[in-house]
Amino acid sequence: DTRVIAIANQKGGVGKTTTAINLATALSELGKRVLLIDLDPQGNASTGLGRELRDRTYSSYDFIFNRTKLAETISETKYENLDIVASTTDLSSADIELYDRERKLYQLKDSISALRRAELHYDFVFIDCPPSLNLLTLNALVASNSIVVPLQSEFFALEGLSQLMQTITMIRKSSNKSLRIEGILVTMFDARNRISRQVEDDARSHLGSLVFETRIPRSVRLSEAPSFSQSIHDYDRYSKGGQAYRKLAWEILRRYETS
Amino acid sequence: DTRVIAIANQKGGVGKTTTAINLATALSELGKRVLLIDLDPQGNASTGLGRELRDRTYSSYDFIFNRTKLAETISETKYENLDIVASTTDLSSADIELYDRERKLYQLKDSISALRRAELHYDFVFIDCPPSLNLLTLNALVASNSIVVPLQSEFFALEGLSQLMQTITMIRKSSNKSLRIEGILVTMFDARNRISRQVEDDARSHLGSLVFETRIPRSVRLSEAPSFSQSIHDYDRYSKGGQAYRKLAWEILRRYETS
Ligand SMILES: Nc1ncnc2c1ncn2[C@@H]1O[C@H](COP(=O)(O)OP(=O)(O)OP(=O)(O)O)[C@@H](O)[C@H]1O
Ligand SMILES: Nc1ncnc2c1ncn2[C@@H]1O[C@H](COP(=O)(O)OP(=O)(O)OP(=O)(O)O)[C@@H](O)[C@H]1O
Ligand SMILES: [Mg+2]
Ligand SMILES: [Mg+2]
Repeated sequence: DTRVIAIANQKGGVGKTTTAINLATALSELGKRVLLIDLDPQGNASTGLGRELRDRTYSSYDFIFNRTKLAETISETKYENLDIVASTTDLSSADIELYDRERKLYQLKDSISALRRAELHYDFVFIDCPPSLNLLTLNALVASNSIVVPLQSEFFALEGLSQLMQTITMIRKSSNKSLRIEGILVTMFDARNRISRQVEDDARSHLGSLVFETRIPRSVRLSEAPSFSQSIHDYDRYSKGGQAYRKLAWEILRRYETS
Repeated sequence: DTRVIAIANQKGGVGKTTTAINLATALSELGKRVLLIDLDPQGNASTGLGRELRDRTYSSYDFIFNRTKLAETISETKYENLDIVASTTDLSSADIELYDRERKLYQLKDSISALRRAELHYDFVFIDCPPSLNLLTLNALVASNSIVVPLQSEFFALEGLSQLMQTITMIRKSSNKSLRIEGILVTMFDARNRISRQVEDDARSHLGSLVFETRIPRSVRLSEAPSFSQSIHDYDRYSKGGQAYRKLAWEILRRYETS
């Protein structure tokens, strides 16, 4: 069965897109069929996976609003087993357009459900969310089985976490009973930095097993890889960042393989 | 006369809040009366300047929607000459509430204009924007004389710049003829990092004098200061980050002192 996982946190620059790209590619390498939906009008995930702006004839805007056949909005990437629904700036008007719709929280869910009917089968669907608790992100939470929350190991990052948790609880009560937290992922961790260690300690003591064992170190190689349209596994496979994202993929896969 | 300056970029985590806090405090030290409006529901600028959540009886939500006397929404900070309009998560519903209003783009501008009538005089008003081109940020662009655009020296950061520039042009044509770019500020610059140097070179060659001379180095001290509710000038005055933000304050002040 398809697992739909949102990668979301309204705090900006915490590693949502970096996690989406490198987790999706790690799972695709393990033979899982993966679809990445870029729900951010900035289109960083699309660019990071090599989708040139001029090739994005159809986008996640068309995917949500059913403006064409679903299959037309999906393109292959250079990675076998990984497809993408790229985004364009058309998506910036999605919030306002969703606002007046009857099923404004369910548009994305309906499109993802239609994948199955269209014989487009994936083991995992990842949704890279924009840095905001807007209708697009709420659509992602309603459409997902679970959510991965990247938590940057910096002071400001902890501040928004409680608002996000409240939003998840609200969505679980109102529109998606089965939404659960896949995990909180400590990112840009720097062992030399006191705040970094403090954020991880705080997270583990308050949130316990919700926090992934795997943490992602701060590593320049991770920020270089997208400029070559490569995943970290392609760009610098045995770097600390590459090893961490593959470890994360196993940590998630173990949960599903055993269940 | 009051200069209103928005600090905006829809890319997340690029240093908007860090710039808002440290530029506002640098100018207040030079004797300028400064008001910082926190327009981000995460409230990072409010926290970074020591406004405890429980003390935020009124907020920027009340400021925009005139739910109380303006003076009630403004509080002092520990820094002489610097006041703040703090934010709470109430602000996350502002977008939807603005959507149905007649003057949906002018709410903030109207409130800022009302400051003058209420004899609340400031030399500078800074607006810390959320990481999104939503109605809150558009309100800030309509209300401002100019905009400071923090540009993180990382690969993904250049991608959203053209969309932001288009939005500024649109606002200038439709709702705020005098909106100008105060400057593009290179942030988190690391001379050892190839991408960092490349982003700065690209910005200076394409955008020329729109890019501030001053650039902000990557410095851990900048990310530590807010955890002590201090500006960098208070926390570690002679650090690279502290010196850079005071240099930026002078670079901006020189433009106004001579004109
Ligand atoms: N572990 C890491 N080490 C070093 N740099 C990183 C790491 N993870 C991400 N980065 C870099 O930090 C910046 C922010 O990361 P990213 O764009 O993935 O965050 P985001 O949460 O998707 O941002 P936004 O909120 O704008 O969508 C990028 O330039 C990215 O390359
Ligand atoms: N020059 C710098 N050197 C090192 N760290 C920095 C620097 N500027 C900002 N930071 C840190 O980087 C993170 C992101 O910065 P900040 O929160 O100011 O960005 P932002 O654009 O306001 O984010 P958001 O998009 O969520 O509003 C914070 O943890 C901050 O402390
Ligand atoms: Mg992103
Ligand atoms: Mg901010």
